[in-house]
Parts: sequence; C-alpha cells; structure tokens
Amino acid sequence: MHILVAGLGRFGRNLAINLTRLGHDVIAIDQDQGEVQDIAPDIESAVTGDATDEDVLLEIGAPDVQLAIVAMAEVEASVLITTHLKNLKVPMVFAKASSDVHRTILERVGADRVIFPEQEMAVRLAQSVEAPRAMDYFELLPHLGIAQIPAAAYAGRTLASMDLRGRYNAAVLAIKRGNELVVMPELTDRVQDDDVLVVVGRDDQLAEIVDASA
Amino acid sequence: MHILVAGLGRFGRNLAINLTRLGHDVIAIDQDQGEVQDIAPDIESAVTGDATDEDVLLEIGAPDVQLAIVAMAEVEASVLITTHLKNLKVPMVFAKASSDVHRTILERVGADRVIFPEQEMAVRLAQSVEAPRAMDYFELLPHLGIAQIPAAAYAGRTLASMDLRGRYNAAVLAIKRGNELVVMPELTDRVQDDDVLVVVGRDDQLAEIVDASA
Ligand SMILES: Nc1ncnc2c1ncn2[C@@H]1O[C@H](COP(=O)(O)OP(=O)(O)OP(=O)(O)O)[C@@H](O)[C@H]1O
Ligand SMILES: Nc1ncnc2c1ncn2[C@@H]1O[C@H](COP(=O)(O)OP(=O)(O)OP(=O)(O)O)[C@@H](O)[C@H]1O
Repeated sequence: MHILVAGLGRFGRNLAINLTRLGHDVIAIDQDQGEVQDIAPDIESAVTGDATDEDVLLEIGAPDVQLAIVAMAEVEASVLITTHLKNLKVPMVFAKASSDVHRTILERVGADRVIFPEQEMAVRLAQSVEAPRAMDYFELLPHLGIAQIPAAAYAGRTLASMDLRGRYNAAVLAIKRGNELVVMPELTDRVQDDDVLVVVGRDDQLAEIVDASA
Repeated sequence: MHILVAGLGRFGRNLAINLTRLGHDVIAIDQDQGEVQDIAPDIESAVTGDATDEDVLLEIGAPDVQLAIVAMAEVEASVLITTHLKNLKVPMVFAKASSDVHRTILERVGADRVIFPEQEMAVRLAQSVEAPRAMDYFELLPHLGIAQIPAAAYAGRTLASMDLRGRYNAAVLAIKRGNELVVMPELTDRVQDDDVLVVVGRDDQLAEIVDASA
C-alpha cells in the first residue's frame, strides 16, 4: 500500500520502518530535518515540512495514499492534520493519541482508528503481570481472551486429565509444539514438556492456570 | 502483588492505574509533584522524590516489593534506578526503553524484561495494516497467528459452506457475538451479521480472507 506517516517520534519512526519491511511504500513527513535525514535511507521517501499545511500535504501526494497515520502527541497539530487528510479523501486515517481526551477529539474529527501506544502497552503489560508466566495475552472481550501458557507442569498428561474446562472454564484451542501448531487438539492428546498451550478463558481464570502450573 | 512504579509519564501512569484495577498494591514515585498529586487518589500510594537516590528507594520500601517497573525515557536515570533495584534484591525489575541501544543497556544491567511501548505498538499496528480490516492479530509463531475478522460478508452462511479450511487452510477457533464467545463452533453454525470470527492461520492467508470479505 501507499502509506503516509506524519511525525517521526519513536512511534512514527518505528511504524514507518516496519511498514516498509512488510513491503509497503511509505512516505514520511516531519518538520525536524534531522529526523527526516536519519530515516530517509530506510523508507520510500522522507520529506521535511509542516504537515498542518494543506498545501504541503497536497505537494507530497497525500490524496493518493490509501492510509495515513498521524503520529504526534500534540493535540492541535494531530487534530488539524487528521482533519485535512479526511478532507483530502484519504480512505483510512489512523492517529496517535497522547491522552483519553485527545482520543475522543480524534474520533470526533473522523480518525478511522486511534492508537494510544503508551496506554495500550501499559494495559497489556498489566494483564501479563497478572499471569506472570503467560507468554502473551490477546483480548477478545473485556476480561475474556487467549493466553499462551507453557505446559511443562502438565508434561505427559492428556488434555482430558487436565480438565481445564471443568476446573477453569477454559478451552485449549491449539498446542504450539516447536515450530508446529496443533489446532483444536483431541482430548486424548498428551502434552509434551516444551509445549505451549493456546488457551481461551476469563483473564483471572487464565492467571490461575498459570499460577497453578508454576 | 506489591509493585513499585518509578516514573509517571504516559506509560508509567497508565501502568500504575491498570495494575491497581487488577487488584495489586502499587506505590509510585516521580520527581514531579503535580504528577504525584494527580495519581494519588487512584493508587495505593504516590511519593514525590528522586528515584535515582538509593536512600529514597529504601525509604519508600523498594526492597519489599515483588515487582518494580522503571518507566522513564532518559537512559541514565532508568539504568541507574534499575541497577539500584537489582542490588536491593527486588525479585523482578522491568524497565521501559526509548531506543534499541537503551534496551541493550537495560538488559546488560539485569532488567528482567524490557518494554519499548512505541516500538512494540508500531510493530503490532504495522502487522494489522497488512490485514487491514482484521481487528487485531496475535502472533503464535513466525507468520502464523490468530486474527479477529469481521464476518459481515458471510452473514447467513454456515461455517461449512465458507470452507475456510479448504480455501485458506485456516480454522475458526471461536465466534465473538456481541458480548458472548462461542468457542470451537460447529461447522453447521450460521454466521450472523455482527459476528467477529477468531481465526487461526498463516498471516498472508488471514490477510486474503479479510480482502476477500471486503
Ligand atoms: N506540524 C508538524 N509537521 C510535521 N511534523 C511535526 C509537526 N508537529 C510535530 N511534528 C513532529 O512530530 C514528531 C513527534 O512529535 P511528538 O514529540 O509530539 O511525539 P511523541 O508522540 O511524543 O513521540 P513518541 O512517539 O516518541 O512518543 C516530532 O519529530 C516532530 O518534529
Ligand atoms: N530521577 C527521577 N526520579 C523520579 N522521577 C523521575 C526521574 N527522572 C524522571 N522522572 C519522571 O519520569 C517520568 C517520565 O519521564 P520521561 O519524560 O522520560 O518519560 P517518557 O518515557 O517520555 O514518558 P511517556 O511514557 O509519556 O512516553 C516524568 O514524569 C519524570 O518526572
């Protein structure tokens, strides 16, 4: 895709680089020439300029991109740029928020998606602390999600004997075994020492499974 | 758990609040009195002070916490505080990094886990852009993971007729329907307009499912 990233702070810069690695054509704009020069070799193109200026956005081809991401903490600039990009009919505009109020304003001016990296990572980290040895947690609904749980404590046992359903109202969706994934395993399957269980359930129940297997 | 959070920037503040919501006793320290006063009602206790001062850390009870999280962008302060906390035998010390170099240094001085929120959210967002209408992607193995995919294009059809297994080598692990989760649905189940499918498969195949259902 053709993607515009406005703002090369830590989030914007890492985003521009990762999107490029995934094969997208990324053009970035920042008013800081040093930031622009640093990233220029690593992405499609990087331009120095004021992204709140609609003429500048036209010059760099903003109307032709399929996705724009506005990555600045400052509310006024990010709201202005988001508004300009929606007026220029950019199909998808994502914007970074630096507070809950900022998030609300961005939603009101039409941001298709709002990201608050520091808050979202804080929530994810807080949830993984709850289940300290769970390798990762993916929320599906408030308090309900999927965790990756090392299975060593259950090595040799069948899923039926572990009875996660009966004890924790949790279901094993898959077993990660080395570089393989066994999807929707049979209850008669036996767990191996290095397996990681991909389990769905309430987050507090998942935390109990992790604690019980410690 | 008893948890210490050092630094009340956006990440530290959101972390302290979310850990408290999950039932932990959180003490926070920041040198900015305004930040400390703002958060004080919402957590166990908040203290104004210089966290690089080992005496201050002793005074606030750092040796008695089970987990400490150092949440500052400035390399020198975060490395100093991490080192003090490890010397004080705090069992788990996590630290926030603001660059890859910062991450390396924190690992060298013994941080048990390093988090770089802006980079990690940028990577996640870049991956979810790859499958643009997927609501979220959870990696299990390189190129293999779980995505949440809106099912509106399939409304009224059975899972069997959609044949995601035959066409995309993907499996529907669950259906998110309003506030409910239907885990390991039957092939005869019919998809409803607002359903979100929780699907496991290769990331490029998941992206194809999303594009095909556009
Ligand atoms: N009007 C503007 N036009 C172009 N670039 C801008 C404009 N305003 C700010 N920037 C750039 O946006 C970038 C990010 O700014 P800011 O400091 O607000 O980000 P941040 O959200 O704190 O960053 P981080 O992602 O590191 O947390 C800076 O490099 C800055 O030069
Ligand atoms: N030596 C110290 N002792 C206590 N608090 C400190 C010390 N040094 C910095 N802080 C506090 O740490 C907090 C975070 O600082 P900093 O600006 O480095 O964070 P940041 O990582 O950019 O924040 P964000 O999470 O918003 O991205 C600030 O509130 C600051 O007052």
